[in-house]
Amino acid sequence: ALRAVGLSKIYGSGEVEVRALSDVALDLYAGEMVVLLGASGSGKSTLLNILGGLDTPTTGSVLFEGQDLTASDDAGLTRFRRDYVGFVFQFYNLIASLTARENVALVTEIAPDPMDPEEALAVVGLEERMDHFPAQLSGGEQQRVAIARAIAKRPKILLCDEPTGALDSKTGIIVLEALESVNRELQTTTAIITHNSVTAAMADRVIYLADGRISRIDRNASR
Amino acid sequence: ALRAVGLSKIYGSGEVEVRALSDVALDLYAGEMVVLLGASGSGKSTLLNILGGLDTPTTGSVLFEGQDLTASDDAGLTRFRRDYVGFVFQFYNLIASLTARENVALVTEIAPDPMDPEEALAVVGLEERMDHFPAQLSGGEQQRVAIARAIAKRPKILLCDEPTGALDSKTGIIVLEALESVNRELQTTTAIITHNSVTAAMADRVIYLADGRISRIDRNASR
Ligand SMILES: Nc1ncnc2c1ncn2[C@@H]1O[C@H](COP(=O)(O)OP(=O)(O)OP(=O)(O)O)[C@@H](O)[C@H]1O
Ligand SMILES: Nc1ncnc2c1ncn2[C@@H]1O[C@H](COP(=O)(O)OP(=O)(O)OP(=O)(O)O)[C@@H](O)[C@H]1O
Ligand SMILES: [Mg+2]
Ligand SMILES: [Mg+2]
Repeated sequence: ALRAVGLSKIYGSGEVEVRALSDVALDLYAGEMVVLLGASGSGKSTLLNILGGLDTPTTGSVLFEGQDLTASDDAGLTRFRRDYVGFVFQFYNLIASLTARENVALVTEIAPDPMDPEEALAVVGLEERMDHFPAQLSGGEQQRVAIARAIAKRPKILLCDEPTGALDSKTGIIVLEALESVNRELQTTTAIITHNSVTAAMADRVIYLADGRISRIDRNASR
Repeated sequence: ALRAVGLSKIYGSGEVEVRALSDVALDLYAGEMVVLLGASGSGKSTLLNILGGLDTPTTGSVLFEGQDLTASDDAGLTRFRRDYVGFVFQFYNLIASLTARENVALVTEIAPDPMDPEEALAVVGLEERMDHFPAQLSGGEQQRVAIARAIAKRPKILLCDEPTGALDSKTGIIVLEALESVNRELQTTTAIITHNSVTAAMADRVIYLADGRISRIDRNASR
């Protein structure tokens, strides 16, 4: 579904150059569940943002069903993200002036076949807090609103940047089960960045990043 | 060192009342390392913010070395936080317009016996990134700047809200070792909110919160 070829991402130049990604090639197959692991600063968020059309690589290309995203302009990338991608950000990126329900509805209103905002928020255990604003919610509750917002869209591609970082293990498992059922029932191509090894067990493949490169890929024999 | 008596925290009123804390009593002994565990939304951040003088309870008091913080005005709370407390926030709360080094220096400049900003950033593995701004740093790198900022102060009390949430396990262990050595060498009274069971093993006591109440306290026999 999504193919990355020869990706690099370089910030700055000269003495203060930071190579966030170097020569990354990756295929995400339709309906697959992939987990990205790697140390803090190894390039995970940078890779996920480029795959999701939120950032452009310095070199290389990203192909979505054969169409070259890197050759698209901003309007083309916006259409790609809006029509095909659900994204759970590492910092949640909720809109502070909208309630939990409104944050989800903002995304579902423009989707062709979404879940109800109420349904998506109930899946992540927030049915009692729908009309609260982000500032009135705990860290983990805000994270769950961000997850509800991404899955409510029923996207073709679901990219999650550390979706359980702020959650206790029990709540984290509820969220991972929600992501797994979206992947299974809708064949949503899913990539999850995590530090949580329980999540890695769910994946069809685990891709390890180190210093901006793919250092290892494990295939999960039991899936 | 820090004593909480009969704490409650209620948000809103009537139908939309949320009881974040109910009847919490807790002693933090001088030099102790305590871990706070509990589900998302159970009241951990609310309790830590009240203990650190960042928020006021609806009922109850917090005593620091016998002095009642809840009877202090804003200026009194600001002096308490500035003179005695290092705080690692769940959302890092770094100043975007300052580099990593400047974010740490802002706190150390007014402390009586601080570490050098460079030294504190080296302890958390960020010596190469001191002159970068938060927007140029990954999630886990920003979190580590927030930790360096708190420990550089060499505070009497160190309160950490999920200090390893955005870190891989290897980097997380480096940070936990830094917190443990501050606690051991400076006898800093330390409370850490975490979802990470490795951290719980470091504690003198583990305090479990559920629905705004303390549900259990374990004492670590091996410490
Ligand atoms: N301003 C507010 N208005 C209403 N409810 C609030 C407000 N701030 C916090 N709460 C609620 O109080 C409860 C406790 O919040 P708190 O942030 O302490 O939880 P937490 O244990 O830190 O959770 P997490 O692990 O998700 O960070 C939550 O249900 C939260 O939604
Ligand atoms: N705007 C920028 N300017 C300079 N360097 C940057 C910028 N954005 C990211 N970086 C660097 O690129 C590297 C990769 O960042 P990235 O956010 O992808 O890491 P990550 O694997 O997601 O880390 P974490 O697990 O801490 O979130 C990091 O060293 C980071 O500091
Ligand atoms: Mg990241
Ligand atoms: Mg919290």
